[in-house]
Amino acid sequence: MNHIVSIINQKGGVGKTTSTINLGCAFANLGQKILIIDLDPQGNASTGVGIENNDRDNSIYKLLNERNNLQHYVKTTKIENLDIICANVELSGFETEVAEVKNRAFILKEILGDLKEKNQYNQILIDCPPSLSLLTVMALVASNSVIVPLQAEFFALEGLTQLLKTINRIKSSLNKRLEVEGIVLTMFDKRNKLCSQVEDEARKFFGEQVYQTMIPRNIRISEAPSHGLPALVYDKYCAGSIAYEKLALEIIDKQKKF
Amino acid sequence: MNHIVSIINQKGGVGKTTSTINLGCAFANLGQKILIIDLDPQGNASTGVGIENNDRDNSIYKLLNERNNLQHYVKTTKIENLDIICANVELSGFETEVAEVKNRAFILKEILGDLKEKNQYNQILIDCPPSLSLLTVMALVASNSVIVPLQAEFFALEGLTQLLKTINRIKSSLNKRLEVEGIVLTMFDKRNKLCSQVEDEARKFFGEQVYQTMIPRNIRISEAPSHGLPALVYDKYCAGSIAYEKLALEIIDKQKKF
Ligand SMILES: Nc1ncnc2c1ncn2[C@@H]1O[C@H](COP(=O)(O)OP(=O)(O)OP(=O)(O)O)[C@@H](O)[C@H]1O
Ligand SMILES: Nc1ncnc2c1ncn2[C@@H]1O[C@H](COP(=O)(O)OP(=O)(O)OP(=O)(O)O)[C@@H](O)[C@H]1O
Ligand SMILES: [Mg+2]
Ligand SMILES: [Mg+2]
Repeated sequence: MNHIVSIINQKGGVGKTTSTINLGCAFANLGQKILIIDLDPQGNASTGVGIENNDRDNSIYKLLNERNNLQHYVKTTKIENLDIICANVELSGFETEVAEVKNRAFILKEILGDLKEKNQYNQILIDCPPSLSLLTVMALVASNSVIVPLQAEFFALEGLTQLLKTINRIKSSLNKRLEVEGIVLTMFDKRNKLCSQVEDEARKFFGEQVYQTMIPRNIRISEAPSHGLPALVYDKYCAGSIAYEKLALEIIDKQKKF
Repeated sequence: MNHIVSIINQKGGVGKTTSTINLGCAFANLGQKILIIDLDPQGNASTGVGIENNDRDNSIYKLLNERNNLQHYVKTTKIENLDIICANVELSGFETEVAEVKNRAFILKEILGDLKEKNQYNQILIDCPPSLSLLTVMALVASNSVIVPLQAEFFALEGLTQLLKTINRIKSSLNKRLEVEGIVLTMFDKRNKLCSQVEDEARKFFGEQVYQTMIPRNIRISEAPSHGLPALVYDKYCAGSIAYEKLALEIIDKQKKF
């Protein structure tokens, strides 16, 4: 219970938010109780599950400051079994505001400790911003594991080694239990030879860590957020939704073996 | 001379680096002397102009610490008239390291002051990371203007209003001369109705600020970085290269009217 996973990659636009929303929805459809934590000041995950901008007063920013009373910040969504703690732009000031605070890297871990006794969620997914700053470090310290979306592009592949080094550094200094659950190829276009090259390189270097399931580039996925819905709700039978459902099953299968 | 432009958007993966490299190359081909400053710890702009990872000792991180001797950090590239100050992962520690330093937002502006007397470059393009943190604030304080790449997707459009608010905040508090030169639509796919919707919204809200020239989604653009070349060199006649050359002419034309 309460398996905490960070969806992370410092490279921008690789599908972190899209994976958090659609995996969250796929796990919820399988009967798991899921909490998404939006840890990006852009608030894209909150938008993607339909939380209006003017309905985000009880945001993760306020919770990180209050450090207590987590239930007050949890919102239900239109999707059964899927809750969220949303984010707004106030969060972008947090890092500077706590620069002097000792042990600031542990703030989120302490807050999520509250959940431990209650066994309320099967999984907690944290959508990280595109950087290796304090917000991301807090997520890594609070997590049991990470899932890394890897866009099938050259710049994204180049950044992966650096990311895994950072994760290992956090593991040895701040969070011994942290594991890399897996790497998922996103926006994969079979017709584009660059994508196949990235896939080959990723499987060569990272082997079993790369999931068999790949997420195809699929227009319906990028249309869904404008309707405030995960792709799995907006268009359940599109190639993107089917891929995320398959990925959810592969992840659960692999988690059982952990 | 020495017109300093930040290429900025806190949304990740919208084409900041791709636009910096290819606009830089297009301006250089038109006979302008151009300096690119890579201000992203990912170092993608440095990779995109062919600077190897092991050749980045004299990086922007060292220059920001030394605060002097800028010429020492400038590297020439394979492209005539195009120089770069490169970045490496050390840069990701900079923000925490200077958290106590007074007036840290002005560090880059002071360093670029050195160039003012020498009139060495027509334009200086700063490739910003996907965040509104100190590195981005330093770039905005040091710049005359900004160019905003806008990916033709819903999440990217949603973040634009917030970005323009931040730019205005910096303009009124730290840099009175800062202007928005323009907004350029990137990864535009005519067949995708979402792209046309984003274009319509952008032109409706931001009018003349949106350039007429749009950059099409074009596989050759995403292949070029793996060869360490701008698309304009890798494949001069592909749709992406032609679009960046047209955009460069439109920008210069508009700059004359400033
Ligand atoms: N498989 C896909 N097919 C088509 N479009 C996709 C796919 N996955 C994501 N997108 C679109 O690509 C853009 C980037 O995805 P997303 O915002 O999820 O990435 P991110 O890593 O969370 O970005 P950031 O670094 O800004 O947080 C979005 O507009 C999204 O709708
Ligand atoms: N017009 C285009 N057509 C096709 N691919 C593109 C285009 N522009 C950029 N790309 C690709 O999309 C990805 C994202 O672009 P890029 O890295 O330039 O964005 P960025 O905003 O600099 O990202 P970050 O937020 O991580 O700094 C890259 O892999 C790049 O090669
Ligand atoms: Mg995101
Ligand atoms: Mg970039």
